Amino acid sequence: AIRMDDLTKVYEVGETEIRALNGIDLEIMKGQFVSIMGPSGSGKSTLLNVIGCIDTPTSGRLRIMDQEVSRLKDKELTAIRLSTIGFIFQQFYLIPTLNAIENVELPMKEARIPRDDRHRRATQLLDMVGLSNRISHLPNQLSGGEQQRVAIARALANEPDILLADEPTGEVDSQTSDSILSILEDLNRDRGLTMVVVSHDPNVANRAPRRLSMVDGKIVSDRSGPVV
Amino acid sequence: AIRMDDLTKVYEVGETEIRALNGIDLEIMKGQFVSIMGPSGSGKSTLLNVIGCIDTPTSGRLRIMDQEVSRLKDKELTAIRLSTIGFIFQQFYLIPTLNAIENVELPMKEARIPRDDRHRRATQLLDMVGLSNRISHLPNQLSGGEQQRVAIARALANEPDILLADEPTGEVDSQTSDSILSILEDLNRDRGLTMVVVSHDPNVANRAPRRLSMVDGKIVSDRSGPVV
Ligand SMILES: Nc1ncnc2c1ncn2[C@@H]1O[C@H](COP(=O)(O)OP(=O)(O)OP(=O)(O)O)[C@@H](O)[C@H]1O
Ligand SMILES: Nc1ncnc2c1ncn2[C@@H]1O[C@H](COP(=O)(O)OP(=O)(O)OP(=O)(O)O)[C@@H](O)[C@H]1O
Ligand SMILES: [Mg+2]
Ligand SMILES: [Mg+2]
Repeated sequence: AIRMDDLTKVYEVGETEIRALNGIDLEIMKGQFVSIMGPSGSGKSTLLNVIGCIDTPTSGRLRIMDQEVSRLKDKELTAIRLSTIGFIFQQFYLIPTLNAIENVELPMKEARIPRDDRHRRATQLLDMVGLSNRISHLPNQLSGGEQQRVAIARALANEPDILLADEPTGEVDSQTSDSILSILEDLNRDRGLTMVVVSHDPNVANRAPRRLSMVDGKIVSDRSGPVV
Repeated sequence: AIRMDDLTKVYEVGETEIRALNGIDLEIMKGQFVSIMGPSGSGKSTLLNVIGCIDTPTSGRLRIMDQEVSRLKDKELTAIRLSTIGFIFQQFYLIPTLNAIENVELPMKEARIPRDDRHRRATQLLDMVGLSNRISHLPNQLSGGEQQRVAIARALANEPDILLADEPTGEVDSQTSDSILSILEDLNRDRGLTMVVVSHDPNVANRAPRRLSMVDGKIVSDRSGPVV
């Protein structure tokens, strides 16, 4: 599903150059559930942003669903992002002027899903993440963990093939974190959703059958094996 | 240092009323280090926002440093916030147009600290949180955990008497989380800094000598005792 060859991302700030990704080789097969751990600043979000076609690499190759992404036009990239990839951002990025259900419906609106279907699915997704009694709240009327859960529901709106989750449980208590993970595990097992989850929390990262570690823009370990 | 009597905070959203704080009685003595845990939506951020004089209670009394806060004028509240209380927000709220060191200097500028002293102290604080090589980065040029560390340095800028920290380690790896906590513990022990730390992470919350739990806007447990 995802293939990176010698992928590098360099940021320039004033005179300094920061190699956020430093020659990444990575293949993730369809239906795999991969976690990524690593110190703050090691390049995890940058890796997800490049896979999610939100940030462009400085050099190297990236293929998503067998398509070479760097050759795609903007319109095709947008089509991939809308129909294929669900993204849960580290800082949520909910639209502040839309309430919870409107935020979840927005990607479905962009994908031209009819209104009644959109509303029904958004209600279902918000119920699944435990927010059925907060659907008309604006983001600034929600707690940190509640905003995060709206962001999770939104990422699943268009039934993506690939889900990229950047610290999906950073703001919630361990019980809610458990139930979010169970939802993602069920989708991975029942729907074959390919998942890449960044997490500082070993309880989350260790539930993935394949576990990567990053340091200074490189993948330093790649362990597959039974969930601990 | 902090005293709450029957404190309540009600939010109204459309027709529904949400009792985010439901009759809180709480006394925190000067120099205490208190942690607060609780499920997502239980009222932890609301409690900190009220203590931090950022949000006003619906009813009940709040005294900060022996002053009844509800009777203070805006100007006096601002003076307390600037000189007495340091706040680390759950979503950081760094000024996007200021770089890391400018964000840390800002509260000192408001408190009329001379430029050289400001710059020296801000550099020291950013070094303390491990960001000496990111001081000229804007917030959108920093990782999630790096932004959080800038927010911690900023909260300590005016050497507050009270530090309110809302999920201060949510976005960083466990090693960085440990070093942040050690910094806060040293300030508590050496400077007598009164600390209230909200955290979902038991590794953080259990390091406090006094540990509160909240559910549905109420304090349901209050345990003092040796750190586990
Ligand atoms: N837009 C940018 N401009 C300049 N530097 C950047 C930019 N975005 C990230 N960086 C730098 O690149 C490095 C990697 O950032 P990234 O956000 O990928 O780290 P991360 O592993 O997600 O960290 P965290 O765990 O703190 O979220 C960081 O050191 C950061 O300072
Ligand atoms: N401005 C607001 N308007 C309406 N409701 C609000 C507002 N702020 C918070 N709430 C509601 O009040 C309740 C308590 O929110 P609060 O942010 O204090 O929870 P929390 O314990 O910090 O949660 P988390 O662990 O998810 O950060 C939540 O259910 C939330 O929906
Ligand atoms: Mg990150
Ligand atoms: Mg909160």
